[in-house]
This record gives sequence, structure tokens and C-alpha cells, in this order.
Amino acid sequence: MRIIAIANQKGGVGKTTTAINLGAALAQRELPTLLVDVDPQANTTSGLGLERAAARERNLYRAICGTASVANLVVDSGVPHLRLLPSHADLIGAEVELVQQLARERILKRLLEDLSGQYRYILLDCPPSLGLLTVNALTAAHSLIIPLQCEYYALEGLAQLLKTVKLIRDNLNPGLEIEGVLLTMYDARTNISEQVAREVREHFRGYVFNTVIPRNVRLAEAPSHGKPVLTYDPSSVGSRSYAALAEELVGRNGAP
Amino acid sequence: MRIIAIANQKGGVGKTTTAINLGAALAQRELPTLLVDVDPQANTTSGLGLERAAARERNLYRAICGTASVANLVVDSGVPHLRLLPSHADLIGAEVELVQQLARERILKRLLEDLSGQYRYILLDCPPSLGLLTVNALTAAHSLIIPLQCEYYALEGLAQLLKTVKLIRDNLNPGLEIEGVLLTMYDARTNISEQVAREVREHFRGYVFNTVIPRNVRLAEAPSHGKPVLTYDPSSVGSRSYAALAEELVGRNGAP
Ligand SMILES: Nc1ncnc2c1ncn2[C@@H]1O[C@H](COP(=O)(O)OP(=O)(O)OP(=O)(O)O)[C@@H](O)[C@H]1O
Ligand SMILES: Nc1ncnc2c1ncn2[C@@H]1O[C@H](COP(=O)(O)OP(=O)(O)OP(=O)(O)O)[C@@H](O)[C@H]1O
Ligand SMILES: [Mg+2]
Ligand SMILES: [Mg+2]
Repeated sequence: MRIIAIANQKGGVGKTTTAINLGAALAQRELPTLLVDVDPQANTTSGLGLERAAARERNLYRAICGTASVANLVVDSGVPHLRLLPSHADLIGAEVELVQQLARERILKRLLEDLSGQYRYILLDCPPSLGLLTVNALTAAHSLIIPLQCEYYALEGLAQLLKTVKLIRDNLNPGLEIEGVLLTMYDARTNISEQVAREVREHFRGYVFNTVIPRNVRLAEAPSHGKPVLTYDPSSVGSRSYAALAEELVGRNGAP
Repeated sequence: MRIIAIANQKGGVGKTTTAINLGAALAQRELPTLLVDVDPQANTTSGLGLERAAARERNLYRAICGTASVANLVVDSGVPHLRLLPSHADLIGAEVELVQQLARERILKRLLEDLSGQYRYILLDCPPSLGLLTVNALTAAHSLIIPLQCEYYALEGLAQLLKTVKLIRDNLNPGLEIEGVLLTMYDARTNISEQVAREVREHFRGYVFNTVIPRNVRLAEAPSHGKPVLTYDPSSVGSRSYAALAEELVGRNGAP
């Protein structure tokens, strides 16, 4: 079982889009996959079509409070081999409530230990911040995928994220690896995309996925239908890119 | 003096782009304007070309800790009539440190009171979260601009943001008004943009700015040159849209 956090404090870079569609692409290869929505915005939850009322009953906040076990909170995603631990706005309270708790950074890690052996991959969709929820995800994870929008501000934030990763590695999770930087919303028609892609490959040689996710409107349309793009429009370039990403990822860790 | 928060917990919707370019457009009308970067990502700070070393010395965190007064921390932006109170990654610590403080939600409001009379507009660029920094901005502000990317997830988050605004209005800042919802990154070629724009205008009748900001690559290029788009490419559609937004805003509040 490999737990992968999908994190970047820069907002709107494609974290949720990567969690849902990489998850669906791994499931398509019949690798049992769990998505954990660690963001109080609950976009992974709504992007898979789960009703808000259902998410109010079964969500990560209930596990963090100890009112239910993770195994009882997981729901179907509508895609074979892909399951979901939903989020809900209640999770906003967790950031403040967790501050006082003992071993507050290891709560998610302990919760996921209950699941060992049931899944081949667990993907953690993180909120756009470096607060306690993201720290919990980075402490629970074996590795980290960093979606990076091919634009200026996204590049700026990378140094800060890598500092936080080093802090986590030194103090909480010595085994945390960087699975890779994933270039997203790449638009070959603009100079800015090309510039950022070149700079990232230069500075992070060896850490950048070969697969690049292009800007593709089908990726933005799919969540309004409550489906991954692989189900919504299997022939789209968005689908094919995430399938290629799953192939590259599995190729590295070795599928069963 | 009118203090306007630019907030939306959804990431990447154009908060920073609106703060910098609306600020520059107001300054172009010779209305003295201050930008306050309330986001630890410090994108407004880097988008105006301020070096990280300069921002380390002069930033909002120093004012929050009380080691310097706001008046001594404000710097030039490079644009006439536009000044900046920078941010720095140190501000990440403020969220946890402020939790224990008395009247922790009113700290920014008190700091900005020192400035009354020097500026016609103060714009607060918020981080992508509803934590203590955004709560401080909403408590200090007279009104709120909500940039809304014309996509599904951005629309989802609106209800949660309006709940938080009501909480702030009932408990901390009874005068907080909604200046308006600003549609951003509108792409007339895609159905999703049109769908979201129509839904927002239906549900929030009377609150949506007439000015719509189209997707325009010059807006994404300008920050890598450390300039607002109005300086980087004055004839671009991005520049003209933010100038139109400033005109619409000033028309409502009445310029001096
Ligand atoms: N490759 C792509 N092409 C086109 N649109 C995309 C692509 N990837 C993501 N999007 C759209 O861009 C927006 C931002 O993506 P997404 O919400 O996945 O980012 P995020 O990093 O999870 O945001 P947040 O920081 O708020 O959690 C969404 O509306 C999404 O549908
Ligand atoms: N109208 C537009 N057309 C094209 N690109 C845009 C537009 N508005 C913003 N951008 C670009 O989109 C990205 C996201 O915008 P921006 O960083 O301003 O959003 P934000 O809401 O401040 O993000 P965060 O949630 O991380 O603070 C940036 O790279 C920016 O340059
Ligand atoms: Mg997300
Ligand atoms: Mg911003």
C-alpha cells in the first residue's frame, strides 16, 4: 500500500483534479484505490457527485473526532476499484481544535493504519495551505505529488513548499519522498507555460514527471457532472494524460 | 477611506490579480491606494517586484507582532499613488500564534486605524482559506469583493463563504457589505464559463459586477515582470477590464 499526498499551498493548481483523475486512472488498471478528501472545501467529494447531505454524515472530521472509524466512513465513488473518504465544511473546525491535541500531526497517519492491506494506493487531496491538515497528510504519506500550474506564482511557492517538506522529513516522517512535480494546465500556445516548464525542469532535474497535463476544458467540465474525466469523456486529451500519469507512476513502484 | 477585502477560500480564482490590478487602476485615477498583502504566499508582494530580502524586513507579520508600526512598514509599489504593505512567509506562524491572543480577530482592524485619512482605498489580498488571517481581513473591511473563477468548484464554495460573511457580520463587523462578485477568467469559447456566469447572476442578482474579467494571458505574464498589467501592457484586454472595474467601483462610492 502506498499513501501519496497531493499538495501545494498555491491555490487552483490542479490538486483536486489530479486526485480524482489519477485515482480513476489507477482504478482503471484494477488497482484498488482510496481517495481521502483532506480539504474542508470538499471538492474531491463534490467532484465525484456525492450529495452534501451524505457527506455531512460520513466524512473525515468524524474520524478525527473519534465518533466513527475510517472503515465505516468510506463510500463508493461510482467508479469500480475507487472508493472515497469524503470531506465536509466541519473540517474547518479541525485546524483550530487539533492545535491543543497531543501528537496532533499524526492523527491522520494513525487513522489510515486501520486500512492497511485493503488498498494498493491511497491519495490525499490537500487544501491550499501549509496548516495542520496538510501537515497531517504529509506525515501520513509515503510520498508527495506536487501539481504545479505553469504560471509565475505557482513557481514562486515551490521553495516554501520544499522547506515545509524538509521540516516534516526531519521531525515527523523521515521516509517522506517526493514522487514528483506534475506540470498542469500547460498551454503550448503561451510563452509563460514554456518558460515555467523549462525553469522547473532545470531546478528540479530528476523530480519532474515526464507526463504533462495540458489545459483541457473537459477537465473543468467533468466535476459538474460528478464524474472523473475518464468516465465523462474517455477520448479527451485530459483522460489520456491522466492515464499516462498512472502508467508512469505504477511503472516506478511496480504494480502487483 | 474605504477598506475592501478581496477574499474567496477557493484557490486560484484571481484574488491577487484583482488586488494588484484594481489597485493600479484606482491609482491611475489618482486615488491614493494601499495594497495590504494578508497572504503568507506573498504573491501581491512578488507580483509588484519587491525582493524577498526587502519583504523580510518590512511586512505585516512585524506589525502583528508589534515590532513596528504599519506606517513604517509600507513601501513604494513602483506605481504612482499605489503603496504596499508587504507579506512574508513568517505570516504562516501568525495563524497559530494569534489563536491565544485576546481580540485575535480585530488585530488587523486596529493596525489599519493608524492609517486613517492617508488613503482613499485600502485593498486586502486574502489567502485561500477561512482561517484567522481572512477573518481579520473581513473584520477590518467595510466591504468585500469576491473574485469568482467561471468554473464549477468556484461556484460550489460560494455558499460557504457567504455563511462566513454572515458570521462575521453578526459577531465582529456589523457594517460588512458585499461590494460585489467579480467574474474572472471568463472564456467565451467554453460552455462552463457561460453556465457559471448565468447561475451566479440568477442566484446573486444585484451583487454581480457588470465588469467581467476575461481570460487574458497578459494578466498571467505581468507578475513575472513585477508590474501590474496596466503598466506591463496598457492596451491589453486585461488592463482595460480592470480599468472598467475601477470606474464601476468608484462610480458607486463616489470619488473625491
Ligand atoms: N488541466 C486542466 N485544464 C483545464 N482546467 C483544469 C485543469 N486542471 C484543473 N482545471 C480546473 O481548474 C480549476 C482549479 O483546479 P483544482 O480545483 O483541481 O485545483 P486545486 O489545486 O485543487 O484548487 P484548491 O487550491 O482550491 O484546492 C478547477 O476549476 C478545475 O476544474
Ligand atoms: N483573467 C485572467 N486571465 C488569465 N490568467 C489569469 C487571470 N487572472 C488570474 N490569472 C492567473 O491565474 C493564476 C491564479 O490567479 P491568482 O494567483 O491571482 O489567484 P488567487 O485567487 O490569488 O490564488 P491563491 O488562492 O493562491 O491566492 C495566476 O497565475 C494568475 O496570473
Ligand atoms: Mg482542491
Ligand atoms: Mg493570491
